[in-house]
Amino acid sequence: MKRIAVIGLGNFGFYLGRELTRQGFDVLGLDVRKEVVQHAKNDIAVAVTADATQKENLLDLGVAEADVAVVTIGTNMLASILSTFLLKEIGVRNVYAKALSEEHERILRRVGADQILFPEKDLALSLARRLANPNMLEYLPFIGDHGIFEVEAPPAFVGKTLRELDLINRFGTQVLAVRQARSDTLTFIPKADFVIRPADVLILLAPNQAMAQLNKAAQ
Amino acid sequence: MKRIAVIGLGNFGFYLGRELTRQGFDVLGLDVRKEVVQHAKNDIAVAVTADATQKENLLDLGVAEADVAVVTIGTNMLASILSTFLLKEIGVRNVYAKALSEEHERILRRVGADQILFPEKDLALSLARRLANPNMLEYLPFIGDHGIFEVEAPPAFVGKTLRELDLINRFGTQVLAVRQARSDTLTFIPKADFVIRPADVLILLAPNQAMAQLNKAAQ
Ligand SMILES: Nc1ncnc2c1ncn2[C@@H]1O[C@H](COP(=O)(O)OP(=O)(O)OP(=O)(O)O)[C@@H](O)[C@H]1O
Ligand SMILES: Nc1ncnc2c1ncn2[C@@H]1O[C@H](COP(=O)(O)OP(=O)(O)OP(=O)(O)O)[C@@H](O)[C@H]1O
Repeated sequence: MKRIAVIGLGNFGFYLGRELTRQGFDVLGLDVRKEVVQHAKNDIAVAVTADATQKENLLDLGVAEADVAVVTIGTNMLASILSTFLLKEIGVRNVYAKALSEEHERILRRVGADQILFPEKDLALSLARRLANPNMLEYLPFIGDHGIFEVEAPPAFVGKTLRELDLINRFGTQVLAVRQARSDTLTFIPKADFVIRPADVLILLAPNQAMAQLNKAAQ
Repeated sequence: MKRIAVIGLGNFGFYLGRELTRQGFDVLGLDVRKEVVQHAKNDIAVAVTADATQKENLLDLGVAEADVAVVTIGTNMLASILSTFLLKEIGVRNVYAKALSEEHERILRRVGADQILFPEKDLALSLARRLANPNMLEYLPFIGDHGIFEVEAPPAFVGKTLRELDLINRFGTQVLAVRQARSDTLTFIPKADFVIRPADVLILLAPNQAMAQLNKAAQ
């Protein structure tokens, strides 16, 4: 089970920590403000009052063992940069950091952030698309039971046609598109006689549990 | 062409106004700070320095004629509430407003906001899902050419089977799921003999231009 450190429990950190806790992750939340930590204790697996720009604090709390750390500190740009830098220094493999501006984003990448999060920019682009395409879905309505997945074609599938693989009947899975590595093309709604090639990436509509079954069958 | 008023040109307002301008909308951006407006002038159709909590300003600038207004004012909760209230008062049909907290969200709805935007909460939930399902796609890779659309079944389709409608060959469109109004069920990957009922909502993977063709053919 993944250990996730959430640095800063403002809106973004709180909702993230709460949802990850609900999904069963081993979540450690840190915030320098005691009242914020108190408020988070009901919803986040472990919530601790600590200054995330102090290296000893991070080491004492075992943050170096986290699989992922997410720096959600907002208004204090220096704290955000320092914390990100220290998390990489103590060896956290995947550090996500929230940016307040494009300049902040560039600095965060420079100090080692693996992924940048920019809530305002993301929602702005998503809203603009929705206003331009009122009946286009941004988020999939397939939450819970089904999802759209991207998986590299397992070796056992290579050289077979979609008709032979019969994914619809065997796994209740529909192939929406195939991204072909060699030509970097995306083929939508491939036909039954489509042959899978090595390194093809399948974009599937499938029930969540089909992904586990598919992985087994592909071995 | 849609007229969109963007109130506040901080990160969220700026990226929204810029993307809408790129998509060809008639965008009016307002901000009380002159330097912010200056910075936005290159990217937003029209950007004006004005206090959006003053009703005369909104009326003088023709905001009442906007199809959609988006209040992106952040840290000043009172300004956000006042502006939202006034926009509904002058008759803007669709007012979206950014919330800073769940309490703020409730107040905004009470003063008439039609839709609430909560960038931090949205991205937190989306990131949590991505961490739980590393190969699940949150955003569709179908941007540009194809998209996933939700459309109410046109009357001409009712009573016909998917085989008869032959959407794949006629419009290059795949029916991913059907939401049946009467039973409020969502049927994934419907079979060829699935019969369309009145008020069924079709969830389609289709090229963007197929939507226009579909609308024509359905008349
Ligand atoms: N050095 C630090 N160590 C730990 N937490 C910190 C530190 N500095 C700031 N924080 C916390 O980070 C949290 C989020 O930061 P802040 O509120 O500045 O950003 P924000 O952009 O308003 O956040 P949000 O939009 O997520 O509410 C705050 O609760 C704050 O107490
Ligand atoms: N009464 C007002 N009329 C017009 N603009 C306003 C008014 N009050 C605030 N604004 C503007 O709204 C913009 C966004 O607000 P603010 O910066 O407080 O929020 P924010 O949450 O930091 O925004 P973002 O995250 O989008 O950068 C600012 O540029 C500010 O000048």
